[in-house]
Formats: sequence, C-alpha cells, structure tokens
Amino acid sequence: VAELVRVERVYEMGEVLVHALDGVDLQIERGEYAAIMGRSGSGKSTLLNMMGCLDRPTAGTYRLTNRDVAELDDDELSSLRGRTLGFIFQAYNLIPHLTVLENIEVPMDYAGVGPRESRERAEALAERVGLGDRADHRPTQLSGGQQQRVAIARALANDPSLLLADEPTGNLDSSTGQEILDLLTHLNEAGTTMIVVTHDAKVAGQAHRTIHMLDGRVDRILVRP
Amino acid sequence: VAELVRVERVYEMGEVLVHALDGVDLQIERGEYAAIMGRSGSGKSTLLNMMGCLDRPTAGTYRLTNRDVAELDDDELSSLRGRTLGFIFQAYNLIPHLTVLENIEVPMDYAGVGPRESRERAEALAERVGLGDRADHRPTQLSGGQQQRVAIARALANDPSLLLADEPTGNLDSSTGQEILDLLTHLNEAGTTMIVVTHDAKVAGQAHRTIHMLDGRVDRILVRP
Ligand SMILES: Nc1ncnc2c1ncn2[C@@H]1O[C@H](COP(=O)(O)OP(=O)(O)OP(=O)(O)O)[C@@H](O)[C@H]1O
Ligand SMILES: Nc1ncnc2c1ncn2[C@@H]1O[C@H](COP(=O)(O)OP(=O)(O)OP(=O)(O)O)[C@@H](O)[C@H]1O
Ligand SMILES: [Mg+2]
Ligand SMILES: [Mg+2]
Repeated sequence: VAELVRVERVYEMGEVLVHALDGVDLQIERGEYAAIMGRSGSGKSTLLNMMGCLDRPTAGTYRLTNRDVAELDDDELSSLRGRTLGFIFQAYNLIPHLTVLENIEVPMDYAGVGPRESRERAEALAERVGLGDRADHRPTQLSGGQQQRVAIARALANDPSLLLADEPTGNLDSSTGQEILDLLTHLNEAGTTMIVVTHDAKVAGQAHRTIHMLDGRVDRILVRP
Repeated sequence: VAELVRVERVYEMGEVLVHALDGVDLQIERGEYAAIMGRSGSGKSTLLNMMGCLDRPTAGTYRLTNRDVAELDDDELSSLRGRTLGFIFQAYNLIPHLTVLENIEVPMDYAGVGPRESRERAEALAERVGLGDRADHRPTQLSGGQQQRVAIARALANDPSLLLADEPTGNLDSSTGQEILDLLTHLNEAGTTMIVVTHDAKVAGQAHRTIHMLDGRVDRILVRP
C-alpha cells in the first residue's frame, strides 16, 4: 500500500546539509502493522511525515496505493489524506480554541459528514480513549496524556484505511498505554494498515515487523515469528 | 526542602468542579530523588507545577525551603524560581525563534550571567545531552526527542538545587533515555534534589521513593530498599 524507493530528505542549514532521510527503501503491505524504532533524531518522524504526504522527498520516489505522490498536486494530496489517512502527531497539533469533541470532528467536517453523525462519532471516540468526562475541555485544560488521546481519537474519526502514529503512547502511563495499544491492535485486526513510530517495546511487540532506523536509513528489519 | 499540607487545586468548569489536586500531603527531603507516577490525568503535572511555584493552591499550604509560598509576591517567587529551581516541562515550552544555545542561555540571562560564560556553559550542556551538532538549529528544526533534550539542558543551566522534571524521557528511545537518566542520577549524587514525574519504570527505579498518585491524591509511596 506504501512504497519508498531511495527516498531522501535533505535540509540545507547554510553550508551544512542535514540528511534527515538518507536513502530509504521500504514497502508496507495492506493490513500490516509495522513499528518503526530508532534513536532520537534518526529520521522516524520525517519518514512518517513522508508516508502521510505531509512532506515530499528531495530525491527518490514515494508511491501510495500505487500512485507516485510527486505527480499529485496539493488538492489531490489533500483529498487523499482526508479520505484514507489518519495521522497522530508526535506533538499532537490540537486546535487550541476548539473543545475535545470539536477537535475530533475536524476531519469529519473536511469529509463532509453531517453535524449529527459527526457529533455522535466524536462522542463515541472520546469515550473510547477515556475522555468522555473531558468532552468540553479545551487542550490547555487537559493533561499531556489527555491531549495525546484527543490526537488519537481525531486520527480515527474518518475510519482511515492507513493509520500513521508518531509515538502514540509517549505520554501515557503503562495502563492507559495498554488500553490504547489494545485499541490499535483491534483496528489492525479489523483491517486498518498501521505504521507506528514508537520507543515502547510493548507497542513494537505487537507489530508484524519492526523497522529500525539509524542516521536516516533503515538499519535492519525484525519480523515477528 | 518542599512541603505540601492538604494542598488542593480546583478548576471551575461552569457548574462542574475538577479536583486536579484533592488534598495532597507530601514532604520532600533535601538531596532526595523522588519519582511521581500515576494514571494520565491523576494530577502529576499539577503537583509538579505547584512545587515549582508556577501555580498556587486553591486550598492548603505549600512551603519551599520553609517559606510559605502564599506569602511571597510574584517578584519574590520569580526570583526564587530563577535562582534555585530548574523545570523541565512536559511540553518543553521552548522559544521558537531562539536557537538551541540561545534557549539554553535564557535562565542564565535572567540570573545575570555574562555572555561569554553563558555561551560556554550552554555549549557544554548541549554536548552533554547529545546536541552539540544541533547548536544552531531552532526548535522546529529539531526532532521531538531533541526538543526534549534542549528543555533538559535549559533546566540545568543555573545548576539548580531543586530540579523538577515532567516526563523527561517521554520522547526518547531507551538508549538516549538511559543517557539522560545517568545524567540525572549523577546530578542527584552531587547534591541536586530531584522530583521526576515519569511513566518509565527505569527512571522510577533509580528514585529513593516513588509517589503514586490517583485522582488528585497521593495513593501510596514506595520506598526503595
Ligand atoms: N485548566 C484546567 N481546567 C480544567 N481541568 C484541568 C485544567 N488543567 C488540568 N485539568 C485537569 O486536571 C487533571 C490533572 O491534570 P494533570 O496535568 O496534573 O495530569 P497528569 O497526571 O500530569 O496527566 P498526564 O500523565 O496525562 O500528563 C486532569 O484530569 C485534567 O483534565
Ligand atoms: N527543518 C529541519 N531543518 C534541519 N534539520 C531538521 C529539520 N527537521 C528535522 N531535522 C533533523 O532531521 C533529523 C531527523 O528528525 P526526525 O524528527 O525525523 O527524528 P526522529 O527519529 O523522529 O527523532 P525523535 O525520536 O527524537 O522524535 C534530526 O536529526 C533533526 O535534527
Ligand atoms: Mg520523532
Ligand atoms: Mg502531565
């Protein structure tokens, strides 16, 4: 469903070049649950942003559902993202003036879902991530882990076929983290393709494959027996 | 060095009261390394903010180095914070238009440290947290874990006698996380009192005591043998 061929992402800092991605070859199968691990700064978020069409390679090719992303214009990319992708950001990127429910509804508004259905689905998702009693709070009125869970619920709003999660349990205690992991594995068993950047061995432990990154490249891939 | 007596922090959300802290009694000894654990939303960050004088109780008393914080005005609080406290925020709170080195220097500027000494110390701290080659990047040009490490370096800039850390390894891989944990335990062995909110059992494992919170109260305290 996703294929990277010799993908590079280079940043120019004056005279210095930063190779955030330094030649990545990777294929993700439909229905797979892939974990991405690696040192802080090794390129995991950059890779995930690439796969979520939030960034473009400076070299190499990225194909999503067999379409070369470089050949899509911004509108086509945007529509592809809205319909098929769910993205959980490492920094959450919640909208500060919207409530928990309104934040969860944002992708549904973009997809043209009606207000009643949208509100019901947002309430169900808020309950699902344990925020039923925080529905009307705004992000600054939430704990770090609660904000993380709003970001998770929002990513699931349009029932995406591909979910990209950047350290979705990083600010959760082990018991809340396990609840989120159970939710993710359920979705994967129901057919959602899942790519999860994680530092948590338990989260990687549920994956079919774990991709280890080092200095902007894939260093090794471990397959679960 | 820090004492809370029946501390409460209540938020009013229209008719609903949220008891973020619901009667906390706690004493932290000079030189101690205390870990705080508990479910997402249980009040850990609220407690840490209270101890760092970033927030005031709605009931109860908080004494820092034997002074009742309620009796200090904002200037006195601000000066106390600048001189004796280091704070690592759960969301980092870096200044977007400043570089890594400039962000680390901010507390030193406040303490009146000269520019040359300030720059040397910032460079040493950046090296110490593995960001020597990212010194001139701005926060948006850093990975999540790199931003976290800038926040850590900044908190250590004035060699504080009391360090308050809110999930300092939450976005770090286990090997970078271990480097940070080693740095923190070294500082504690050298005399820095340390209160660390964490979900990481390894970080709590190094603490003299682990304080478990539940629903805004201290649920139990485990003492390391
Ligand atoms: N400004 C606010 N208004 C209303 N409620 C708030 C506000 N800030 C925090 N809360 C609530 O207070 C409770 C405690 O928040 P706190 O940030 O201390 O939790 P935490 O233990 O640090 O959680 P996490 O592990 O997720 O970071 C949470 O349930 C949160 O929703
Ligand atoms: N805008 C930018 N300009 C320059 N360098 C950048 C920029 N954004 C990221 N980088 C660098 O690219 C590298 C990869 O960043 P990335 O965010 O992908 O790392 P990561 O593996 O997700 O790390 P973490 O585990 O800390 O989140 C880092 O070394 C970072 O400093
Ligand atoms: Mg990252
Ligand atoms: Mg917190």
